[in-house]
Amino acid sequence: VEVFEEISPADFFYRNRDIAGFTNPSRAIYSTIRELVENSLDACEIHKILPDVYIRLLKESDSSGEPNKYRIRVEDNGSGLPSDIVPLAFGQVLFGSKYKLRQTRGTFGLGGKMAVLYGQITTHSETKIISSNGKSKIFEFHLMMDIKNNKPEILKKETYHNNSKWHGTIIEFLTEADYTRAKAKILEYLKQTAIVAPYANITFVDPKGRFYKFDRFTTTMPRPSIETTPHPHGVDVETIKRLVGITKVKNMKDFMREHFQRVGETTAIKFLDFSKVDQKRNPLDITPEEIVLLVNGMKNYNAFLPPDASCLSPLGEESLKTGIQKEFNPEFIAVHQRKPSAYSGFPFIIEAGVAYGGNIPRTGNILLYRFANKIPLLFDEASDVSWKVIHNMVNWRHYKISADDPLAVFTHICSLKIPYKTVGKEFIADRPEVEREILNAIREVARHLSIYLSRKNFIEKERKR
Amino acid sequence: VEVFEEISPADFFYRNRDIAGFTNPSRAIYSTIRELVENSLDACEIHKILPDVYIRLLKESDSSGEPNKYRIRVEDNGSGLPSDIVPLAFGQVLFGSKYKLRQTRGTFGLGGKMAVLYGQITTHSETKIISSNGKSKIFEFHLMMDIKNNKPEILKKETYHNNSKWHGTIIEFLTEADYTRAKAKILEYLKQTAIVAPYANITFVDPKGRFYKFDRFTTTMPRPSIETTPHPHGVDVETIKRLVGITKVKNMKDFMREHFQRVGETTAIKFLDFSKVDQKRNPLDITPEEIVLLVNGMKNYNAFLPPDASCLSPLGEESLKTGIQKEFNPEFIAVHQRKPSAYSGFPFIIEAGVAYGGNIPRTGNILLYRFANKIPLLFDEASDVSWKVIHNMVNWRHYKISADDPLAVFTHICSLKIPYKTVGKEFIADRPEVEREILNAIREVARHLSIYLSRKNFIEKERKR
Ligand SMILES: Nc1ncnc2c1ncn2[C@@H]1O[C@H](COP(=O)(O)OP(=O)(O)OP(=O)(O)O)[C@@H](O)[C@H]1O
Ligand SMILES: Nc1ncnc2c1ncn2[C@@H]1O[C@H](COP(=O)(O)OP(=O)(O)OP(=O)(O)O)[C@@H](O)[C@H]1O
Ligand SMILES: [Mg+2]
Ligand SMILES: [Mg+2]
Repeated sequence: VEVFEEISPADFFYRNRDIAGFTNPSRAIYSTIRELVENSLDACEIHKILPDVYIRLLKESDSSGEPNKYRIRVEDNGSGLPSDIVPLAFGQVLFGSKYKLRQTRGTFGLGGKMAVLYGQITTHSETKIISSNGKSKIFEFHLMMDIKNNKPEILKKETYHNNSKWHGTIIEFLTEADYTRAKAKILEYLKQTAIVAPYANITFVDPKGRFYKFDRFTTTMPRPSIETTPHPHGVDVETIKRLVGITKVKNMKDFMREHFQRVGETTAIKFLDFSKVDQKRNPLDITPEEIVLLVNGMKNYNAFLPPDASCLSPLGEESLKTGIQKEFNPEFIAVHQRKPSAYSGFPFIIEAGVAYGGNIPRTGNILLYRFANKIPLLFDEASDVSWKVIHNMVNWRHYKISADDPLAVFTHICSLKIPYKTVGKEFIADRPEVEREILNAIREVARHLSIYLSRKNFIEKERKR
Repeated sequence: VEVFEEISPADFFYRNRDIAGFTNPSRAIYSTIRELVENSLDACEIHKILPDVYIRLLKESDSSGEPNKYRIRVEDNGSGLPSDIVPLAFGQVLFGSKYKLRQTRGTFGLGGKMAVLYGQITTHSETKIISSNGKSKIFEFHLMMDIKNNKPEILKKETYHNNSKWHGTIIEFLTEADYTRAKAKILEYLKQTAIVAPYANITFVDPKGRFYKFDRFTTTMPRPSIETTPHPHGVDVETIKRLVGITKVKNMKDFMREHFQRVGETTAIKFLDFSKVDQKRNPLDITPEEIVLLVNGMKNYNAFLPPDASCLSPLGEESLKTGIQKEFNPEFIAVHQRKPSAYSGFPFIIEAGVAYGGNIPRTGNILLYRFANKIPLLFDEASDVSWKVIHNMVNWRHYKISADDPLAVFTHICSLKIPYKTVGKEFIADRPEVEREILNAIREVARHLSIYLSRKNFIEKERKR
């Protein structure tokens, strides 16, 4: 006879931690560091704080036969967290502040907890979190995760006076790690993070005591992303039901104007007319049938303004160019930021770059650097839409570029929702709109490179004569 | 100021339904059908019932402007469900009977709910489920999902007399679908399912009223998979804690024998000695340090018997060969079942096949058919470990096989846990042990094909002289 059970989301991601990027001690330490660093950068940028992020990985000498026990510590000068929030933020899966319609690195309410969970199931030790919002108190928590019930167990709580008005968060715990295997990827991740966050100070102290410092080379931060309202094209029955549940307006015309971006008086009236929904109707009275009329109308009405991308925070052509220059010192760089586009009602912006020569090695392959919401993506390249575009869709010979050239291609997508294929955030789905935009961006920078290369070729030929 | 929230697992998979395979109306109807069919086949096989699965997709004429509204109905003669379970099975995400250590198609406690959810958010209509375990009653439920709170809302419940002692489950609901786009994939999925489940009757009635019948061509079912205990190599601190929480034994020697597969008296004593844990200790008294000693000991002790694969249910070489023969009528087939292997304490068996000629088209590419726990995988081929093996690791020229040959390769993995990379179950991670086994299986069948081709070549040359 079958036995039925329910499991908590913590239990689900414990059992399926490989799907979240915590497959083995080598991949897990990479994922741990990237999840914590991304949390720190979000916490700084959202509050317009120039980020200082400090990462330390120490080998823990050990009598228990655990050959690979490490202590990880990540410190930032971000916004800090309120004391009632800290245990939930780091101890309850599917809890966080990034469930809004806003561009952030974080999106699932899971990453920090996965790092804590993996440390706990490999070393049976607690996690220490110290945090302050810069006001009068600093809070220190020692906690473990109750995985079965998806809630934190608070083992200890201390409160200190915040004399220096420090603000930020420190998280520290023991975890099994294979640093030797993961080292190259970790350093590559930090290096690429520095390219797309040139205003951040990042320091990494590795188990051998070596300092890796990525100092900021600008104090200018791009405009921060802001929260926005949904676009009609991204709407389904559930969205409408929830809006009806919280709305304070008294008629459908105001409902459209209040809850959707770029819908003014005229658009609201015309749209409701098109959808055969009475504009005077009280949202609280609308029937299931009318909800479906609304949703279908929103899909089919083609006179909405496109999604507003001013809520996004792209890298900027200058910033991307400077980051590439600093890291690779190429003889030629071209960068390009596409006009905003959208998929499923979510605005997005593609930025691309191409770099030639300098420190870029000839590998017989085009080097691809992928970024999404300022996160470097280092795994599963061949499954990513950028890879597909570069290898299957761009006709490099048309640009007189061959695979032997010392060539690096950079792609960045920023959006309210990145179409990741997995919760491990390593590769992006080939949504038609995203694919098309990446293709056009690559073609644009390839065109510039092509002009440079033929001019260079011409000059060399002239010199030989 | 940041706003923090928790979301339910239903809300999480609603927001991220693309990750579960419900990206758009074309992909969603494919995923809907495959999730429901996989549930039906599991429900039959677990109870040794010869499966009869009936799928009907009807176009729903509609005044609401929804051009793509369909009614999906899937019927099986499986075990049915108890009345208190039906609402949870189809209305609560992360609920199911497949959280055990047993080979089943289902694994996440999510698939059926995603189908229900997608139908609900696109058509705002209820789901009807009729089920009986063959005893005296048939239950009919009409329900919707409360996505925010992850629980079913029961709109209606009826009970009927089960005069014919029918057993099985019927699920029916409205959903937005793009059948035109999805049709080829849906038919391919059913066709491939019939190859690996040759004992199943599958009938599909499409919106145009066309019948697609895949009749069973055997009444012999392979031995069903059975539930088993964990292997020491698959253990972490959380596993041990939970076992300690439920164990009834009084000492650690019996704890090892009771809760782990293939651990007898001698192995238990030797292992506990190796790990420096007292065999007389009461499990309820062991300390966190001792738990870590146990876990590390289990990783490092190399005298455990390998994981027991008798709990698995492979296809069988004969059955795979017959299925390939029936579908492709090739001039040559070779199949091979590898000896069992294991990754992370999970036993698995790889079966591979190669087919040449007959109805296999020459496409300039090797046709790859992938299966996992008897599920056909039709998407994201290039991200799958089998693709990687076939394209990057097998030296086909060594076997005198070229990409122009009319060649099809089949790979099947069965395991207690399939290393899927996503909850959408479409491609498998390149775990080293799995990759190695697939490579060796392919080499074996390629070798047989190579012998056949050179013999055929020789005969042709002889004939010409
Ligand atoms: N260093 C930090 N400083 C301030 N707040 C933090 C920090 N780390 C985590 N948080 C808070 O804890 C929440 C949960 O973090 P977690 O990494 O688990 O999820 P997330 O970042 O929201 O999403 P994702 O799973 O995509 O990373 C965050 O949303 C944020 O509000
Ligand atoms: N046709 C059916 N007959 C009998 N039981 C069923 C049927 N469909 C679903 N169930 C029950 O409902 C549970 C939930 O199904 P659901 O598809 O949501 O998850 P799952 O099959 O366990 O895992 P997965 O998400 O991998 O499919 C199943 O575990 C099974 O017990
Ligand atoms: Mg995070
Ligand atoms: Mg299922």
